[in-house]
Parts: sequence; structure tokens; C-alpha cells
Amino acid sequence: MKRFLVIGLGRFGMSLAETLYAEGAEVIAVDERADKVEEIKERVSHAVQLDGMDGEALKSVGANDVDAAIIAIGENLEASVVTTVILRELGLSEIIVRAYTEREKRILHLVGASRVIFIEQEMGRRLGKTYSGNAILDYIELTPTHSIVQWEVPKNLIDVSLGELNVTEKWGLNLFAIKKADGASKNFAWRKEQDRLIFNPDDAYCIEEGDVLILVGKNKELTRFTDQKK
Amino acid sequence: MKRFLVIGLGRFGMSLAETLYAEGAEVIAVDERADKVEEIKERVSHAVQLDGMDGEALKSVGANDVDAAIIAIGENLEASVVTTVILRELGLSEIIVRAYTEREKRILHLVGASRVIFIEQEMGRRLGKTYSGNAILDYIELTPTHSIVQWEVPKNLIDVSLGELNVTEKWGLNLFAIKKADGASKNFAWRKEQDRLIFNPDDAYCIEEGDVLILVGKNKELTRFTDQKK
Ligand SMILES: Nc1ncnc2c1ncn2[C@@H]1O[C@H](COP(=O)(O)OP(=O)(O)OP(=O)(O)O)[C@@H](O)[C@H]1O
Ligand SMILES: Nc1ncnc2c1ncn2[C@@H]1O[C@H](COP(=O)(O)OP(=O)(O)OP(=O)(O)O)[C@@H](O)[C@H]1O
Repeated sequence: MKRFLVIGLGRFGMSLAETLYAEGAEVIAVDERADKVEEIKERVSHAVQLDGMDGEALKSVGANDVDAAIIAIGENLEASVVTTVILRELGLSEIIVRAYTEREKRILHLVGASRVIFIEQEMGRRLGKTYSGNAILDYIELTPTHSIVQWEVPKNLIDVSLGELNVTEKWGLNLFAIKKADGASKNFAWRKEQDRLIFNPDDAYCIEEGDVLILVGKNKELTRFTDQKK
Repeated sequence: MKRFLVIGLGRFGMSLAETLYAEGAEVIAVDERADKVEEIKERVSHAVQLDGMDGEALKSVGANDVDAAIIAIGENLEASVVTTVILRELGLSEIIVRAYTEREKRILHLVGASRVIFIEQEMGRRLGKTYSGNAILDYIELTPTHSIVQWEVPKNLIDVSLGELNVTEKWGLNLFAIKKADGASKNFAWRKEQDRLIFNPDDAYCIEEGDVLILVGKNKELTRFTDQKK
């Protein structure tokens, strides 16, 4: 059972704390504002109003005993730095801190942060790749050269068989699975939730409207394929 | 060639605009601040200082001709609403707007935004799933019940063969590929960049330190497996 401390319950911190808890972790959520603490208390293990820079208060709620802490205070470098130092004094080694610039990152690492995250830049990169990617719904970078993408089939591919499409030999890609649209397909007897994914579909399978192909391969080849086929 | 308009070059907007351009799209990047425009101009097709609420100025830089616009203005609902309306007047239909609350989302949809995004909440959710997930480096949600995860092998699995691990029959998962750590493996002749991924590895393959397993399956089963195996 993993135990987390989240300091700062802005939109990011609150969403993070709730998600960790919903995923089965134990979560101590902390904010100096009473209204934030009140708002989240049913959705985490333990919500407490206190100042992240108050080492004694943190210790009293068991902060010294967590697997990792995430500092999600807003644009206040001093508070993030001091809180990092205090958590190090309490013996924590896994301290993830939200920051906004490269210089802040260097400073936080110097005072003991194990990881520094840039929320806005990260989302800009992710959405930039998604939107530029020709109906790519989501992508995961496997290596600097290879990715997995979820690609929505264009109208002109409906009724084309996988054998004709031939992603492997013609395009150098791996078709890992097909995700069916909700309630779709007259052809298969798999309309339940868990059957929406068809792993290793065979060459005779014919593409249907709303299908999402889960493709893997080199970034260049993925782009070339989705560019050609839109 | 996809063409985008990005209005607002804060950390999110700037990162988004640069990424779109780096991915091969044409990007018109707009901000009312000259320093932002100056900073990004080498990294997009066209950077212009102007007010997103100035319809004439937008038209003069070709804003009416883009495939999609992203409004990445900070916490200023009025500016986001007015800019959305102006873009609709210019004939755009794909207008993605950054917002911060559900009410703002409803308002923006009412005035014509096609998509509304919550950067902080989205990152909180993503990182919450990643951190709670037992050395899961990244995950992609395929359906509400199935995901793909990149999972770093724990020390106690080193030298275990895939046959012994038996993810498919014992755990109900699909091992889609193995990503090797940089410069790793004495056993294989594939140390070049593109060979870092082993697709459909066979049962005789023995796990090595730093390996990342790309696993797919039901969320419950992924959690159960990674929980057991850490
Ligand atoms: N020293 C501190 N101790 C505890 N909580 C703090 C401290 N300083 C700030 N906070 C809390 O951190 C939270 C996040 O800060 P703030 O709202 O300024 O950031 P934000 O950038 O708007 O957040 P987000 O972008 O995640 O919505 C606030 O709820 C605030 O009360
Ligand atoms: N009407 C407008 N027209 C053009 N640009 C605008 C307008 N209003 C604000 N901006 C620009 O939008 C950018 C983003 O706004 P701001 O910096 O307030 O948001 P932010 O929340 O700090 O951004 P981020 O979180 O992405 O760093 C700023 O560079 C600002 O100059």
C-alpha cells in the first residue's frame, strides 16, 4: 500500500490527491486553506489544514512516514524550496515538486527535490503531438524514435480488410489491437465492455466506422502512414 | 499540412505552439506581449503581437484560414469568451479553449468552443495514475477498463524468463514489447537506437536490469500484477 503526502490543493494538487486515493493509495492531503481541506476530505484518507513549512505539524500527521511527497503549491518558489528542505529534514527522499522554469528546477534539485515537474509545458508537448498527429487520439512515447498511437480510422478506410491495409509490410508498423466504438459492429459477438478491444486481429477483419487502431512503430513511419491515410 | 492558430503564449501556449511546429504543422502564434512574440518567433511559422479580441488583426494574419485554434490565455474568462466568439465569426469551427472550472466550460461551449481543456486537472489525473501504479512509467487508457502501461521490472525479476513469468496465462495480460535500457544487454546484438524495442519476445527471453515491459490488459489485472511483482 503506497502512502503519499500532497501539499497544496490547487486544481493540480487536488486532482492528483483524489486520483492517487481512487487508485488505492493512502493519501494525506494538506493545504493552508480550510475550504480546500473541507472540499477534499471525503476523497482522500486524511485531509488537514496546515502550513507546508511547519515541520512539527507535518510530522504530527505522519508526513515523515510516506513513500513520496508532492509539493503542488502555486507560483511561490520560496514556499516550495522551504517545504522541500523541511521534508528532507523529516527523512523523505522521494520529493516531487511542481515548478515553472529551468532555474527553479535547478534550485529545487540543489535543495533536495528528487523530481521537478512542469505541468503546463508537459501538457503543451502532449497536446501538440496529439493535435498535429492526424486523428491521433493519444500517444505514448516508447523511445525517442518509437511510439504507440491510438488512431481513429478515416472514412475512406471503412470496409478495407487488414490484409489489404497491410500495415506491417507496407508501412513498417505493428497493429497491436483494434478498439471498437461504443455499441458498434454488427459482425462480432463481443459488444460487452471488456470485448471492445480485439488483440492481434487477423487479415480478414474489415475496418468499421469508429474503429481506433492501436499502432506501434517508428515515429517517422507512424506519421507517414497517418498522413497518407487521412 | 495542418495549420494552427495559438492565442496566448504562457508556458502552456508556447510549449504547444512550438511542439505543433516541430511536428510539422504550420503555426501562427499570437500574444499581446511583444517579449513573448520575440521569444517564440524562430520556433513557429509566424509569430505576431496582437490582441486575441481584435478580429480584424486576426483576419489579417490568416486566422480565418486555419484548421484549428487553441486559446491559451490565462485565467481571464472574458477574454477567452470574447476570443472564442470572434473566431466563430471568422468562420472557425475547431476552437479549443483552456479553462479552469466546469462552469467556465459550460459557458465556453455555449458561445461556440468545440473543446475545453483543463490542464491542471488532467495532469493531476495522469500523474496520479502513474505514481500510484507501481513503477509504471507512463500509461495510456485504451478503454475505461483497459490500459497500456510501461512497467519497469523490479530487481527480483532479473534473470526470470518470460516463460516462467507467464503474463498471459497466469495474469491475463498481453506482453506487447520489451524496451531495453540504454546501452544494455549483453545477450542481444541490437544495441542501436532502433533496436531498443523487442516486439513479441519469446518465452526463452530472460529479463534484464532496466527492462521496461509494455503490458496491456484490464486495469484490475495490471494493478494486481504490478502490485504482486514489486
Ligand atoms: N505554505 C503552504 N502550505 C500549504 N498550502 C499552501 C501553501 N502555500 C500555498 N498553498 C496552497 O497551495 C494551493 C495551490 O496554490 P495556488 O492556488 O496558488 O496555485 P495554482 O497555480 O492556482 O494551482 P493550480 O494551477 O493547481 O490550480 C492553494 O490551495 C494554496 O492554499
Ligand atoms: N487578449 C489577449 N490576446 C493575446 N494574448 C493574450 C491576451 N490575454 C492574455 N494574453 C497572453 O496569454 C498568455 C498567457 O496568460 P498568462 O501568462 O496570464 O497565463 P498563465 O496561466 O500564466 O499561463 P501558463 O499557465 O500557460 O504559464 C500571456 O502571455 C498573455 O500575454
